[in-house]
Amino acid sequence: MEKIVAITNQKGGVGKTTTTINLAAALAMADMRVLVVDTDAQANCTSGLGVDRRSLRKSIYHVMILNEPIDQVIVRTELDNLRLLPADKNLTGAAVELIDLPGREYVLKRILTPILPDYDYILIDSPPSLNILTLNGLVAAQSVLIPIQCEYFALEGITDLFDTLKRVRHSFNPDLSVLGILLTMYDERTNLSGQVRDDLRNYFADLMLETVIPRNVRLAEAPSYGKPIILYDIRSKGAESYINLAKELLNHAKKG
Amino acid sequence: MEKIVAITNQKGGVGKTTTTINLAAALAMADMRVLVVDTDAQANCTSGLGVDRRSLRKSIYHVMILNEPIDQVIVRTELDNLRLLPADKNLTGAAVELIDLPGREYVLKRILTPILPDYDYILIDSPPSLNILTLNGLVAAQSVLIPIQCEYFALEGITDLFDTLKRVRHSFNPDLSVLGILLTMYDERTNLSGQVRDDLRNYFADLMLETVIPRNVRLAEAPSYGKPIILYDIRSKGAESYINLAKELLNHAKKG
Ligand SMILES: Nc1ncnc2c1ncn2[C@@H]1O[C@H](COP(=O)(O)OP(=O)(O)OP(=O)(O)O)[C@@H](O)[C@H]1O
Ligand SMILES: Nc1ncnc2c1ncn2[C@@H]1O[C@H](COP(=O)(O)OP(=O)(O)OP(=O)(O)O)[C@@H](O)[C@H]1O
Ligand SMILES: [Mg+2]
Ligand SMILES: [Mg+2]
Repeated sequence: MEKIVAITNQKGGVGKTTTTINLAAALAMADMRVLVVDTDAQANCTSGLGVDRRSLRKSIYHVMILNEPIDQVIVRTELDNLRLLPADKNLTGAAVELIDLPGREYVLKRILTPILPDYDYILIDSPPSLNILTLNGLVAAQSVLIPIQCEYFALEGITDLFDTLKRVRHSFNPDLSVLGILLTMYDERTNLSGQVRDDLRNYFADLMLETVIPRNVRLAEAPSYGKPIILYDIRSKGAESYINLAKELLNHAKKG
Repeated sequence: MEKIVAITNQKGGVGKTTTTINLAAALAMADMRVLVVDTDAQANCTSGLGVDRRSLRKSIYHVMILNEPIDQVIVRTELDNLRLLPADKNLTGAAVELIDLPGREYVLKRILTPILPDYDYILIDSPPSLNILTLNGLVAAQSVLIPIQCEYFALEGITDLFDTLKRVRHSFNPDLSVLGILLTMYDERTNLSGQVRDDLRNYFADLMLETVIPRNVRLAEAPSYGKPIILYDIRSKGAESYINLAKELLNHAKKG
C-alpha cells in the first residue's frame, strides 16, 4: 500500500468519509502513524474524528491559501497514532481562490512534502465533485481508493472517474495508481447489491478489493459521537470489515 | 407550491435526484406540465428519466454557456406531461467557465424566463456542492425543497445550507422561500432515523414536511431501467410516498 492515498468518488454519499476515518483508525490501531487530510468544506472527517470545526482557529484552508505552516494546524485525535489536518467552511471559497494561483493543482502536494517522513500513511478525503480540491488530492496522492455504493447512480459515475484519472496521470501525476475499488453499504438482502457487484467484477476484475463493507447502522451512528467505529463499537460488523480492509491493504501489492 | 423549485442539499447522496425525478413524475401524473432541469454534471436526473446523456448533441451546458435556444435542447420523457432539460459531462467545466461571465448567478434564471408559461412546475436538481451551478438554481427558484437523510453527517450540513440561503436572499433572490425539509431513506428499524427526525422537528418545526420517504430498494432499482418509480413499480412504498408528497405540496401554503 502506497503512503499517500486519495479516497475519491465524485458521486455523493458513497462512503468516502466513512472509509477515510475508519481505515485510518484501523491502520493507527495496527501501530501505523497516520494523517487524515480533510479537503471537503463539509468537514465531515473533522467532526467524525471528534474535532469541532467551529472551534478551530486554523484549517487546511489557511495552509493551502494563506501559507500557514502545516505543523501548527495539524491536530491530535483520540487515537495516539492518528492525526488530522482539519477542514472548515472557508474551503467553500477555496475552489475559486485556487483557480488563479500558479501551480494550483500542486498546492496540496507541496504542503504535504515537509511532513511525509512523520507518517506511515496519509489518507486524503475528497469532496463529492471533480473540482480543484479533488484534483489537488489526486495530484498529491500516489494511489487512489474508490469507494462505491452498490447502486445504479454510483455505477454510472465510475467511467467519468476513470477518465479523470487518465487526465491526471497525463498532465500532473504520471505514477498515480489505483489501490482498488471498495464496495460499501453492501446489503446482501437486495438483488441490486449483488447485481452491481457482479457488473463491477466483470468490468474491473482485478481492481476490486476482496473486503466488502456491509450496510451497518453502527457506522452511521459513530460520527454523532465523534468516534471511529473501532472506538464506538469494536464488536460491530462495521468495525470488523474496516479492520479486514486495513489487513488486506497492508498485504497489498501495487495495482495498475 | 411555487412554480420553480430548487431541490438542494450540498451533502452528497441524500436523495436530491431521486426526489426530483419522482416528485416530477407524480406531479405529471396529476396532469401538471412539469420540466425537470438537471444542473449536475453526473447527469443522474437525465439517465434516471431514461435519456442517454452520451447520445445527446446538446445539453443545459450549451444553453447556459453557448447561448443555444432552450427549446431545441429540452427533450421528452416517457411521461407526456414531463420534459427534461438534460445535463452532460460538459457541465464539469461550466463551474469554471461561469466564473468570468457577467451576471453569472442569473444565467439559469435568464434562460428559463421564456419558457415559464409552458409549465406548471419546474424542478431543478442540484449537484452535491455549494458551487456556482447550485447558486444558479437557488437564484432561478422561487422556493427550495431540502431532502435530508436521517443521519448525522447530513444533519451537520444543514446549518451551512441555511447560511447559504440567507446570503442568496440578501444578494440575489430576496423572495426565495423554503418549501420544506423532506426526510428521505427513513428506516424505522433504526434508532438513528428516529433521533435525527426528532432533532430536526425540534429545530425546524414548521419547515418539516409531513410526508416521510422510507428506505425502499425499489427506488434504487428504478434508475437502472431509466424509469421513475410510478412507471417501475406503482405499488411500492417508494411510489406511494412520492405520490403523497406531491399531494401534500399541491395543497401547500407558502412557508417562510
Ligand atoms: N457501511 C455503511 N453502513 C451504514 N451507513 C453508512 C455506511 N457507510 C457510510 N454510511 C453512512 O452513509 C452516509 C454517507 O456516507 P459518507 O458521508 O461517508 O459518504 P461520502 O461519500 O463521504 O459523502 P459526501 O459525498 O457527502 O462526501 C453517512 O451518513 C454515513 O454515516
Ligand atoms: N428512499 C430511498 N430508498 C432507497 N434508496 C434510495 C432512496 N432514495 C435514494 N436512494 C438511492 O440512494 C442513492 C442516493 O440517492 P440520490 O442519488 O438520489 O441522492 P443525491 O442527493 O442526488 O446524490 P448526489 O449528492 O450524488 O447528487 C441512489 O443510489 C438512490 O437510488
Ligand atoms: Mg464525505
Ligand atoms: Mg443527485
